[in-house]
Amino acid sequence: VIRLNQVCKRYRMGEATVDALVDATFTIEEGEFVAILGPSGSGKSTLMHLLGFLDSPSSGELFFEGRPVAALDETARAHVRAEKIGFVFQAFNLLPRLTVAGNVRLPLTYHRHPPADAAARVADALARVDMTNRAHHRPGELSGGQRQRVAIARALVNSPRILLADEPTGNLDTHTAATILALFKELNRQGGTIVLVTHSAEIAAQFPRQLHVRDGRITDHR
Amino acid sequence: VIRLNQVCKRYRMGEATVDALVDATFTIEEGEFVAILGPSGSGKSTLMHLLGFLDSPSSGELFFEGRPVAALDETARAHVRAEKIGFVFQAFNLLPRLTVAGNVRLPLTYHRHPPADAAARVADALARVDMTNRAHHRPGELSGGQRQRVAIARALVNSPRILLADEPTGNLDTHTAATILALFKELNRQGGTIVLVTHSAEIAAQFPRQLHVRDGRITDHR
Ligand SMILES: Nc1ncnc2c1ncn2[C@@H]1O[C@H](COP(=O)(O)OP(=O)(O)OP(=O)(O)O)[C@@H](O)[C@H]1O
Ligand SMILES: Nc1ncnc2c1ncn2[C@@H]1O[C@H](COP(=O)(O)OP(=O)(O)OP(=O)(O)O)[C@@H](O)[C@H]1O
Ligand SMILES: [Mg+2]
Ligand SMILES: [Mg+2]
Repeated sequence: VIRLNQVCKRYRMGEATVDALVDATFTIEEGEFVAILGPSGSGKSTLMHLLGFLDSPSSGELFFEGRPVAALDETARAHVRAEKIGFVFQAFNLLPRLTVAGNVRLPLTYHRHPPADAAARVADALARVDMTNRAHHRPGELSGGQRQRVAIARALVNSPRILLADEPTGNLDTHTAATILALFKELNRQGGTIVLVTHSAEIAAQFPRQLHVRDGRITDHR
Repeated sequence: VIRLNQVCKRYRMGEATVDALVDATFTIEEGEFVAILGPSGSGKSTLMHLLGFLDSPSSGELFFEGRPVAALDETARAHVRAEKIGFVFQAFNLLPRLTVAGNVRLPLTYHRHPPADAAARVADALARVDMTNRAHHRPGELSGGQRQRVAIARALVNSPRILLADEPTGNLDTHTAATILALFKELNRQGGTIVLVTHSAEIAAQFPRQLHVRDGRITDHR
């Protein structure tokens, strides 16, 4: 469903260059359950942003469902993101002036769901991450792990076909992290594609396929 | 060095009340190495903010070096914080418009160190967390784990007597997390007091004393 060919991402800063991703070439099939591992600063979040069409490569091609992503303008990309992709950001990226419920509802506004339907979807997503009793708090009134769970709920609310989760359990105790992982496995059982960045060896061990990133280069392990 | 007596923290939100901390009573002696554990939302960050004089209790007393903290005005508290306490925030709290070096230097401005001395301290702190080659980046140009390391460097730069670290390795791979923990142990060997919040059982196991937090209540384990 997603294919990369010789994808590179380079940041220029004055004289200096950072090669965040170098010659990334691999394919992720629909329904796969993939973990991404690697040291701090190795390029994992950079890769995730490319997979979620939040950023463009410096060189190389990305293909989504067989078609080149470069051919899609920003409107078309936003449509695919809203329709098919759920993204859990490493830094959560919650809007501070919206409540928890307001934040989780955001991906639904794209399709203009009827209000009752949207409310039901938000309630269901919050229940799945055990955040129902904080629905009216603002992000600043939450703990770190609670914010992380709200970011997860927001990514799940429109039943995405592809879930991209960038270190979704880094702020969670072992028990809560296990319930989140069980959620993702359930999504996978229903046919969803899951790509998850993790620093935890125990979590990575539960994935049949692992992409290892080091200094921007990727090796594929099954 | 820090003593709490029946400390409570309550948040009021309209009709609702959140009891984030309930009757916390314990003492931390100088030179101790203490871990704080507990589920997401249990009150750990709330406790850390009280320990670092970043917040005040709703009821109960805090004592620092034998004297009541309530008797200190904000200027006196800021003085103690700048002088003796290093705080690593769970959400890092870096200033986006300053470079990495600028952020790490912030705690030194309070005492107006001579520029050469300040520059040396910043360079040393960055080297200890292996962030020397990102000194001129801004936080937005860093990975999640790199931001976490900058937050750690900033907490270490003025050689604090008390280090309060709120989940300082949540975004780090196992190897980098181990180097950070070794840093903290070294600080402890030199007489520093370390209080560290963690979700990792392996990290907690290395601490002779653990405070367990659950629904705002604390139990002491040695
Ligand atoms: N400003 C606030 N207003 C209302 N409730 C708050 C506020 N800040 C925190 N809380 C609540 O207080 C409780 C404790 O929060 P705290 O941040 O201390 O948890 P924590 O143990 O650090 O969790 P985590 O491991 O997820 O970081 C949470 O249930 C949270 O929702
Ligand atoms: N806007 C930018 N400008 C310059 N360099 C950048 C920028 N964004 C990221 N980088 C650099 O690109 C590299 C890869 O960053 P990335 O965020 O992908 O790492 P990561 O593998 O997600 O790390 P972590 O595990 O710490 O989150 C890092 O060395 C970082 O400093
Ligand atoms: Mg990252
Ligand atoms: Mg916390």
